[in-house]
Amino acid sequence: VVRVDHVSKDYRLGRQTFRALHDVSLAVAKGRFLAIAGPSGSGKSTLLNLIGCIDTPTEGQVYIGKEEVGRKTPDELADLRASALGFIFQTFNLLPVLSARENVEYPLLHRKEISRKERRDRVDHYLGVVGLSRYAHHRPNELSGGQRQRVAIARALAGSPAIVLADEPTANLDSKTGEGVLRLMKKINESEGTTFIFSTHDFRVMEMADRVVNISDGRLAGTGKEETG
Amino acid sequence: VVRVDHVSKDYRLGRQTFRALHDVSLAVAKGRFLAIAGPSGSGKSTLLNLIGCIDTPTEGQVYIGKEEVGRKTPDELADLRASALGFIFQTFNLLPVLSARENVEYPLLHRKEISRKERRDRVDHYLGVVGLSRYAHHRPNELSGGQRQRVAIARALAGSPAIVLADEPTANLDSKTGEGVLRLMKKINESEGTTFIFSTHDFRVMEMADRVVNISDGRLAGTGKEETG
Ligand SMILES: Nc1ncnc2c1ncn2[C@@H]1O[C@H](COP(=O)(O)OP(=O)(O)OP(=O)(O)O)[C@@H](O)[C@H]1O
Ligand SMILES: Nc1ncnc2c1ncn2[C@@H]1O[C@H](COP(=O)(O)OP(=O)(O)OP(=O)(O)O)[C@@H](O)[C@H]1O
Ligand SMILES: [Mg+2]
Ligand SMILES: [Mg+2]
Repeated sequence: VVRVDHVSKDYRLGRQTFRALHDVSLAVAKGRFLAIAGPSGSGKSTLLNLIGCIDTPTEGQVYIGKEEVGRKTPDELADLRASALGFIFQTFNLLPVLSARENVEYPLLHRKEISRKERRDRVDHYLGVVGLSRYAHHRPNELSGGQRQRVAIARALAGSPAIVLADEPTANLDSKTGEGVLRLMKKINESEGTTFIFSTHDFRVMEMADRVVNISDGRLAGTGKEETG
Repeated sequence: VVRVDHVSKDYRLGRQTFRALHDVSLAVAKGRFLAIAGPSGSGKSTLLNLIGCIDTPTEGQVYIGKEEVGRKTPDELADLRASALGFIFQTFNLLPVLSARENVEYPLLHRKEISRKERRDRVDHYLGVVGLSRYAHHRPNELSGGQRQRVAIARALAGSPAIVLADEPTANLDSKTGEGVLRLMKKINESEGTTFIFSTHDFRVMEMADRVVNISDGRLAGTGKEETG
């Protein structure tokens, strides 16, 4: 459902070039609970951003479903992201002027097939499962670090996307809260067939994952191909 | 060296009041490696901000050394923070227009007793010990999440403050990098007598700590008094 083909990503730094990813290939089967593990600075967020279509590779191609992302217009990309992808950012990226509830609701607003009542029920449900019902009206700067992270999680899950990209979703959570979030995601993965791709340092995520790939200095260890189980 | 006396902290939320800390008392001996542990939203960052003099309590007093912080003028507080405290924020709070090097150097600029050469040596040293020598010229948005966290750590340590307040300093770090940072802090604690106060979810911090206090729903478990060992 996701394929990354010989992808490299360079950044310009002054007059020099910094290669953050080098010839990365990865095939991810539908319904995977995949963990991308590696040291700080190894390229995990960069890779997730390429898969999530919020950045473009310097070389190589990214495919979501069978479609090559690089061939899409900005509008088509926006549609694809809105309909198929849920993103939990490492820095949360919540909208500061909106409450927790409004932040979770935001990506649902443009989906015409969801009625107003269903939208409210979904937002209530996901705020509840991450333990934030009582904080629904707090704005991001009125929330703790781990609470903001949970709003970002609820926001990504509430749209029931086919693919969830989670960049260190448990980093700011105590172990009990973090476990609750992971069990929720595992449950959604098993009951809905949602594909989860994590960037993580958390060994519990790696244990729950049905597949772990390792990245170091911008290069993937191993072939990146799907193996069975 | 730090004393918190019957401190409460309320936030105004619309027309309601939210009590984030309730009657918290804590005495911290000089040279402690103290961990404050508790669930997401329990009040750890709020307590650290009060100790770090970047917020004021609604009730109660905070003492740094023997001096009551609430009686100081804004200028005196700024001096106290600059000379005695190092703060590693949960959201890093780096200056976006400055490079990693310049961010680490920034709090040292106004200290007249440090020569230009010594300042540069200190910045080089601390960038090196957190593994960021090769990234000295990157700006925060050209760094990974864990790299930004390490810049924030280097910045707090480079001033050799008497008290370091570290709000989840390992949250965005892989286990190897995180261990390196903790060993560095433990070493500084043992050789310089620097007091460390952590807010953390990381069990390794709790294991390394010579004292752990637990907080839940804004209340400290236990008396908060110093016990021996
Ligand atoms: N805009 C940029 N310009 C230059 N270098 C960059 C830029 N963005 C990221 N980098 C570099 O690319 C590398 C990979 O960054 P990335 O954010 O993917 O790491 P990561 O594996 O997610 O790390 P962490 O675990 O710390 O979050 C890092 O070394 C970083 O310094
Ligand atoms: N400005 C504010 N207005 C209202 N409530 C607030 C405000 N700031 C924080 N809070 C609330 O105070 C409580 C404590 O927040 P704090 O940031 O201290 O938690 P924490 O223990 O650091 O959590 P985490 O582990 O998630 O970082 C939270 O429930 C939060 O929602
Ligand atoms: Mg990252
Ligand atoms: Mg906090």
